[in-house]
Amino acid sequence: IIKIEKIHRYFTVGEERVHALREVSFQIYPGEFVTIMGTSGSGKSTLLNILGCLDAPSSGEYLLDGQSIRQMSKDQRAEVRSQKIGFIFQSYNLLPKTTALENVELPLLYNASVSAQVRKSKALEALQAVGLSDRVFHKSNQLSGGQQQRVAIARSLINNPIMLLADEATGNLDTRTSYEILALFQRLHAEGKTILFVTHNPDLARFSSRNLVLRDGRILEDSYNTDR
Amino acid sequence: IIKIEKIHRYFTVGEERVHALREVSFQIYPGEFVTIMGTSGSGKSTLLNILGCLDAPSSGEYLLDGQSIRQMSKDQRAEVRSQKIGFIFQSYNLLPKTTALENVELPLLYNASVSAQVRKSKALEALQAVGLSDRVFHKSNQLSGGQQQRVAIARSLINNPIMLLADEATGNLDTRTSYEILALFQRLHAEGKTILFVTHNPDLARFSSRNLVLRDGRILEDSYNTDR
Ligand SMILES: Nc1ncnc2c1ncn2[C@@H]1O[C@H](COP(=O)(O)OP(=O)(O)OP(=O)(O)O)[C@@H](O)[C@H]1O
Ligand SMILES: Nc1ncnc2c1ncn2[C@@H]1O[C@H](COP(=O)(O)OP(=O)(O)OP(=O)(O)O)[C@@H](O)[C@H]1O
Ligand SMILES: [Mg+2]
Ligand SMILES: [Mg+2]
Repeated sequence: IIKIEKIHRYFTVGEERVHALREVSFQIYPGEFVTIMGTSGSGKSTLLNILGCLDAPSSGEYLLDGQSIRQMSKDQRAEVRSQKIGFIFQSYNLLPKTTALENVELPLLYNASVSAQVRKSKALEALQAVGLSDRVFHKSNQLSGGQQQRVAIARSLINNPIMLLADEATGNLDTRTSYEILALFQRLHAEGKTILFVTHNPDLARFSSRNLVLRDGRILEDSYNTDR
Repeated sequence: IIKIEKIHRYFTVGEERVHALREVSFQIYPGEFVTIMGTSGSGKSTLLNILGCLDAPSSGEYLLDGQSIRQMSKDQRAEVRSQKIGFIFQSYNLLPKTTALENVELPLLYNASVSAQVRKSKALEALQAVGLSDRVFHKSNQLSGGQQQRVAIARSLINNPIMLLADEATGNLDTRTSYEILALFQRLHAEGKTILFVTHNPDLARFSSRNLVLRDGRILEDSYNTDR
């Protein structure tokens, strides 16, 4: 489903070039559950942003479902994102003065094929799945850090994407809530979704079928969990 | 150094009252290293905001160094904060289009007793202590999540506070970087600072002299680590 080849991504800061990703190549097959780990600054978010069509590589090829993302227009990329990809940002990116319910409904707001009633019930369902049924009318600034993180998770599920990209989706959750979220992801995986899960928690990495480790913008390790 | 008695804190959302803290009472002695744990939404950030003089309780007393915070004016509270408390926010609160260096210098910007040169060298020292010497001129949006978290940590140290309040200061850091930050906190503790460290990571809780556990706004557990 994903094929990336020799992806480079650098940023320019003043006179310096920061190489966030250096010749990264791999393939992800439909239905895989892949955890991505690596030290702070190793390139995980940069990689996920490229895979999520939110950022373009400096060079290299990205094929999603056989389609070249590089050759797409900005509008085509936005369409791919809204139809195929659910993204959970490391910093959530919730709308500030907006309720949890409205934040979760957002991806379906301009979808003409979904009525307001269906949109609302899907959003309530997603909020229940992350344990926030009693917080639906709280605005983003009236939620705890972990509750905000879970709103971001619920929002990523609402348009029923085939692929979920999660950038540290449990970084602000206690152990028990983290495992509840992991169990949710395992259910989604069992339903056939492809999941890429960036995490700093090595315990969570045991639950995936495959582990990628980044270091200084390169793939240090790409291994399959043989007991899964 | 800290004495809180029967602290209540509720928020009003629509017609509902959310009891974030319910009759919380404890004392913290100078030089203690206390970890605070609890499930998402249990009241940890609310408690830390009150202890950091950023929020006032709905009722109850808070004495810091023998002074009643409730009876202080807004200006007096701001003075206590800038002189005695270093705060690391769960969502960092960095200035967006501003470099790491400028963000760390901020608490000393209006301190007439510190020259621009001393301020800059202190900021560079703090950034080195968190491993970001090579990122000082990056703006906040040019940093990874864990790098932003570490800028927030460096900023909290620069005015040499006697008390550090850290709200999930390692939530976005990989294991090795987390332990580097923990070692930094242990050095600061050895220098005599009082540290309150909210964390979701039970492994880190072993490094403190005392553990508080919150649940539904109450203290569930208050225990001393006998092997430390
Ligand atoms: N401004 C607010 N208005 C209304 N409710 C609030 C507000 N701030 C916090 N709450 C509620 O108070 C409770 C405690 O919030 P708090 O942020 O202290 O939790 P926490 O323990 O820090 O959680 P986390 O581990 O997820 O960061 C939560 O249930 C939250 O929804
Ligand atoms: N917009 C940008 N401009 C300049 N440098 C950047 C930019 N975004 C990221 N970087 C740099 O690229 C490197 C990789 O960043 P990235 O956010 O991908 O790391 P990460 O692996 O997600 O880290 P973390 O675990 O801390 O979130 C970092 O060293 C960072 O400083
Ligand atoms: Mg990141
Ligand atoms: Mg919190």
